[in-house]
Amino acid sequence: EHVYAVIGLGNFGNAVATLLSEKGMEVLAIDADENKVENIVNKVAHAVQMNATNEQSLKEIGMEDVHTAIVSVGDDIASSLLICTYLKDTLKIKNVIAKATDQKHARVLEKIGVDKIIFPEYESARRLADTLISPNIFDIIELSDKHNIMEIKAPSSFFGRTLEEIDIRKRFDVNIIAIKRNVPNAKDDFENDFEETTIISPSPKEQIVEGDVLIMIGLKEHLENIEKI
Amino acid sequence: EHVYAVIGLGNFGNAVATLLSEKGMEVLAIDADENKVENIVNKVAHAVQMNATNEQSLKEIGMEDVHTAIVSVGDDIASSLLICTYLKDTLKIKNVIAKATDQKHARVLEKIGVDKIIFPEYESARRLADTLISPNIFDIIELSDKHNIMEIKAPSSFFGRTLEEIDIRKRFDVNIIAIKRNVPNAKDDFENDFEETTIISPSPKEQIVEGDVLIMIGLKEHLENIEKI
Ligand SMILES: Nc1ncnc2c1ncn2[C@@H]1O[C@H](COP(=O)(O)OP(=O)(O)OP(=O)(O)O)[C@@H](O)[C@H]1O
Ligand SMILES: Nc1ncnc2c1ncn2[C@@H]1O[C@H](COP(=O)(O)OP(=O)(O)OP(=O)(O)O)[C@@H](O)[C@H]1O
Repeated sequence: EHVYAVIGLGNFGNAVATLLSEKGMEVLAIDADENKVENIVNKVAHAVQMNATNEQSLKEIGMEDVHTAIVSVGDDIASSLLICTYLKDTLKIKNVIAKATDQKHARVLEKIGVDKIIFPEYESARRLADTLISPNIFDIIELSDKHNIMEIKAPSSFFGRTLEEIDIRKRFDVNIIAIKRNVPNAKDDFENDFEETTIISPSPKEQIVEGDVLIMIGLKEHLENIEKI
Repeated sequence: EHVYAVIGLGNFGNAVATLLSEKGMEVLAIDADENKVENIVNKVAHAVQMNATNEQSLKEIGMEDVHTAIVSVGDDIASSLLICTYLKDTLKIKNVIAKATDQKHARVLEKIGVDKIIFPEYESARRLADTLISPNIFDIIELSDKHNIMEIKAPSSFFGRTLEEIDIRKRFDVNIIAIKRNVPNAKDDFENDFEETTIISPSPKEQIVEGDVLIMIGLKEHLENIEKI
């Protein structure tokens, strides 16, 4: 039976502790701030107020039985390093996951052997910046170092043509894995309601309609070419 | 020429302002804390220290010429509402994007007409919690209300069989859009180095190898069935 420890109950830590508990996991939530502990005490199995840089206290609350620890204690890099080092080296916790505030923080966490590093603000800032710069791109999701999944508005030169005719794969070496399209709702005429539907693995005979959003997968540089049409 | 205003230079705001500037965009970065302003002054076109709830000051620094404003001023919901309302209603800024700390914050931002709401911590907490609960699932990306893209370790019953034989689409009604696989690097025998490659749109003849990670697209409930094999 895995016990999950969440150290640091900022927006990220609080959400992780709550979501894991909602799914029936046993969570030990820890924070130095008693207000944060108070707010979560009814939502998790165990909630403890303490300073997590105190090695003795960590041992006393049963940290050694924890299988996975998530550390998100804010901008104080020194604290997060101290806590992660102790969890990994002394308490030998199998899976230590840390939230990093920036690249420099992430590098040091890597050096001390943290198993997984998460950058929520930086990653979503990157996604937002990419979509602001290219207004036809609705989303970019990184699949690997070289490949992305991109959601992009269908260019006007595609309207009314079938996927077969456009032959995206041949021209751009990317694949359309889905199309998001607004279709009118079958309601009475006063309600001009549209509903978004997603067509997964569209057939080659599928005709592109103005307003379609194409979801494509391929090498990053190939996907960028479509944006230039 | 679009001017982007970034109000609030926490981890998220700072990253957005810096990334947009790196791509050549004109950015007006604003924060009440002069240290934050000092740290960014050489990276953006304009950096101003001010309290953004001060309507008069916002006008004086040219906020009316801004096309897109990104507001991320932290946990004080009242401040973020005040700032967003003024940007949207009084200054008539076309595109106002706000970072929300939680669902309650997001609902109020929606009511006042903010164009886009971002939840970096909640969204990545959700992705982490989902992958912790199901250890064979490496990632879950939401494509729409009903569909996900899921990265999942290939179950042992697939090893050595071709995609055609497994017939994922028929059995589970999901599509494999890519396979991530570790292949040995062609180096001298002392270096047992592996390199991750991504096979996009694998052919039906592709044989699954132990360790393969399948990237699939489909309805959320159908994808969850694969995890149960
Ligand atoms: N040594 C420590 N021991 C226990 N809790 C700590 C310690 N240091 C900081 N904390 C707690 O960690 C939490 C960090 O939250 P904060 O909002 O500052 O940062 P964050 O988690 O990186 O940001 P976000 O809110 O975006 O998730 C605070 O609730 C704070 O009380
Ligand atoms: N009224 C205001 N006017 C200008 N700046 C403000 C105002 N209120 C808060 N700020 C600034 O907004 C920033 C908010 O950063 P903080 O780290 O608290 O939250 P956040 O941006 O939600 O979190 P994250 O660091 O996760 O992005 C601070 O730098 C603060 O000085």
